[in-house]
Amino acid sequence: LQTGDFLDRSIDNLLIPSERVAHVQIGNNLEHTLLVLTKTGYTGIPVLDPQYKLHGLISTPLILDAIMGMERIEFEKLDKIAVEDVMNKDIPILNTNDSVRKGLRLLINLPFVCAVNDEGYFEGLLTRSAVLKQLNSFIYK
Amino acid sequence: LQTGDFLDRSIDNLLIPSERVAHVQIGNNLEHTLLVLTKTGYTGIPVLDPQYKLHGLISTPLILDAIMGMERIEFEKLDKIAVEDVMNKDIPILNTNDSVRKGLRLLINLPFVCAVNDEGYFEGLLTRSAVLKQLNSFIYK
Ligand SMILES: Nc1ncnc2c1ncn2[C@@H]1O[C@@H]2COP(=O)(O)O[C@H]3[C@@H](O)[C@H](n4cnc5c(N)ncnc54)O[C@@H]3COP(=O)(O)O[C@H]2[C@H]1O
Ligand SMILES: Nc1ncnc2c1ncn2[C@@H]1O[C@@H]2COP(=O)(O)O[C@H]3[C@@H](O)[C@H](n4cnc5c(N)ncnc54)O[C@@H]3COP(=O)(O)O[C@H]2[C@H]1O
Repeated sequence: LQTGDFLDRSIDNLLIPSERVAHVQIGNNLEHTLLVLTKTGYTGIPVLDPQYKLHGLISTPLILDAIMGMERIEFEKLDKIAVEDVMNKDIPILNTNDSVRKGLRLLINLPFVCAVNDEGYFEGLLTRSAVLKQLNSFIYK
Repeated sequence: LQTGDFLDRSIDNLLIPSERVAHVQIGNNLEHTLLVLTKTGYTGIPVLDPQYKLHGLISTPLILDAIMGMERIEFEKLDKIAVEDVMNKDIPILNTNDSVRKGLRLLINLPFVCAVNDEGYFEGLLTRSAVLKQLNSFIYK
């Protein structure tokens, strides 16, 4: 059961590349963001700027919590709130050269982690399913 | 790296027990369901009946997709749609005696799997984080 080798490789081959990652741009409001989430079917996605610098993560729980009123969910507020005011900016990130071992540790508590290059530009996502799939294939040898 | 032993044990010790699992009851509408999801912060939960038989899974993507109109998300429809008309009924389930190995295979494609007992009653959830945590601890020996 030689997962050691696999765990010490870089996450690079496991990433969903940025061109296949759904995201929203800063400057958008929560209504636009919720539409993107609804159309893509994802529950959380990165928030980027036009240069593909990573600014944070936004999710349906964060959005719904932001418009939760005393008696009901206040959907009319969605187009009045900017995504950057609600997104989670306190997020761990990986470098594309980091090991799968390091990624696995972060994926215990997060469904996905963003990977950036040395210049800080968004390169892709490391997801739980990618790592679980690999672990599962090693276990079957 | 002896994960073999761990993988062949039952999932029982890894489950979130039913009393700690947020859920909705059949007979509720999507508005109530979305409130439960917002308050608990989860993106998907089981749908049960009063006897704790498992009926399906409901998630924010399923709800938002159900009220997605041609031009906007039609939030006013939430209290007019029953959760059983939108939930996913085609779901794999585990028995509490099933192995972690069997659970891991299902968790490649699903964030969590419901576990039932021999009578078909809901007993708990097997989540990706529970399995990743265990795998991670074995890798560090
Ligand atoms: N369109 C689809 N096709 C097939 N399976 C789908 C799917 N949408 C969701 N799933 C399944 O459901 C899991 C949870 O999705 P969720 O959107 O909550 O959570 C996702 C989402 O927040 C984010 N994510 C994944 N792929 C993405 C992408 N291409 N763009 C943006 N975000 C992505 O990473 C999280 C974890 O993804 P992971 O693959 O581990 O886990 C996914 C995957 O197993
Ligand atoms: N209140 C909280 N405290 C700490 N961490 C939290 C959290 N809420 C979410 N997370 C983290 O985010 C992951 C995705 O949560 P999500 O609600 O999309 O997806 C969850 C949710 O749909 C369901 N789930 C987990 N615990 C549940 C519970 N007690 N009741 C009902 N559903 C639960 O299983 C999925 C996978 O859970 P998993 O733990 O693998 O993965 C969780 C966990 O790592």
